[in-house]
Amino acid sequence: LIETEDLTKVYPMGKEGFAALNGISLSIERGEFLAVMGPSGSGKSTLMNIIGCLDSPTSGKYLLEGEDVGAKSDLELAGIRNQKIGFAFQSFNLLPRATLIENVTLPLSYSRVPRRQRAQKAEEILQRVGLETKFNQTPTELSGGEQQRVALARALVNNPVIICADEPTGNLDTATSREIMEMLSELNKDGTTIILVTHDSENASYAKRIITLRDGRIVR
Amino acid sequence: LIETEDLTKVYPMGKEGFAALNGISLSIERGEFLAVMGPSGSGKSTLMNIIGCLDSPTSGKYLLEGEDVGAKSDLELAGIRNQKIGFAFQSFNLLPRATLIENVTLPLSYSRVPRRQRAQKAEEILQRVGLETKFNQTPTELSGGEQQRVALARALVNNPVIICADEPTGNLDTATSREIMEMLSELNKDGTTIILVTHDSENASYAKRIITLRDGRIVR
Ligand SMILES: Nc1ncnc2c1ncn2[C@@H]1O[C@H](COP(=O)(O)OP(=O)(O)OP(=O)(O)O)[C@@H](O)[C@H]1O
Ligand SMILES: Nc1ncnc2c1ncn2[C@@H]1O[C@H](COP(=O)(O)OP(=O)(O)OP(=O)(O)O)[C@@H](O)[C@H]1O
Ligand SMILES: [Mg+2]
Ligand SMILES: [Mg+2]
Repeated sequence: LIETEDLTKVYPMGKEGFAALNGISLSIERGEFLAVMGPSGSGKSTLMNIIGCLDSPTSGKYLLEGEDVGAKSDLELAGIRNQKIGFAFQSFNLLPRATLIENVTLPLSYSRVPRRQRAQKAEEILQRVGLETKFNQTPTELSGGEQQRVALARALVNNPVIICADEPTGNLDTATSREIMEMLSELNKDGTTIILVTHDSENASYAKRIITLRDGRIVR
Repeated sequence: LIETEDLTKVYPMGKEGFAALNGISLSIERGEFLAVMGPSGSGKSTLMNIIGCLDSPTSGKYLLEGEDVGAKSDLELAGIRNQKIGFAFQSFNLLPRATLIENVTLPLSYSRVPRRQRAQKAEEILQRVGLETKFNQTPTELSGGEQQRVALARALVNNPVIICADEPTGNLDTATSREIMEMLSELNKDGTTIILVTHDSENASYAKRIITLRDGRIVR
């Protein structure tokens, strides 16, 4: 499903730039549940952003369902992203002045789901993450862990083929974290491919395979 | 040092508002290390914001060093806050276009530390949280866990009497989290009062006392 060859990512910094990824080659099969671990600053989010088609590598190949993503235009990338990938950002990236329902239905406007069904789908997924009493709130009126769950709900609402979740439980208590991980586990059993960045070993135990990054390389 | 009596906080929402705190009475002695735990949405950050003089309660009393904080003007509150309290936000609240040194020296401009010493103090604390290679970066060029450590460094730079740290390790791997907790532990041994919101039981084990919130009340 996903195949990368020798990916690098160099951010502009000073004269030579900063290499956040130094040659990542990774194969992910359809239906896998992969955890990506590693120290703070090791390149996990950078790798996720490239796999999630949100950013381009500096060099190296990325094949998604056999097609070379690097050769795509921005418009094509956005289309692939909206149809196939659900992305939950580490920094949430919610629209601060839109309600939770508006935030979660945003991806549905790309996938031509009929309008009257969109709010219902959004309500269902918000209820699954425990936010049924906050539908008409805006993200600025929520706690940190509540915003984090909205970001995850938005990633799941479109039933994507691939879910990229970047540290989805950092602001959640243990019981709520477990509910989120159980939900991801169920989606994986139904065939969804899940790539989870986490530094929590209990979360990682739900995955079938764990890779560990350090200084932009896969060390395990 | 800190004494609250029957604090409530009602956010504007619909007709009756939403009661995030429902009568919190709490005493914190000088030099304590207190952990505040509880489910996502239980009122931890709301309580921290009031104790840290960033927000006012809807009702109830808050005495800081015997003085009634509720009776203070905004200007007086800002003065108390800058001199006595170091606050590390759950959402970091960094200046996105300022460098790390500029972000961390900001509190020092209030406390009349001579300019040439400010950068040196900022560099020292940034080095202690492991960011010595990123002094001239801006927060937008950092990973989630790196931003989180800058927020904590800014809270510590002014050697405050009280440190309020709201989930300071949610984006950090286990080894980095432990370094941060060891550092807080050392500061507490030197007499700093620490109030730590966390949902990580390993972090809470560094504290001397744990209180648990649920639906805006102390349940334990
Ligand atoms: N401005 C607001 N308007 C309405 N409700 C609010 C507002 N801010 C917070 N709340 C609500 O108050 C409750 C407590 O929020 P708070 O941020 O204190 O929770 P928390 O314990 O810190 O949660 P977390 O662990 O997820 O960070 C939440 O249910 C939240 O939705
Ligand atoms: N725009 C940028 N410019 C320069 N350096 C950057 C930029 N974005 C990220 N970096 C650096 O690249 C490295 C990897 O960042 P990344 O966000 O991928 O780390 P991470 O593994 O997700 O860390 P965390 O667990 O703290 O979220 C970090 O050291 C960071 O400082
Ligand atoms: Mg990250
Ligand atoms: Mg909070």
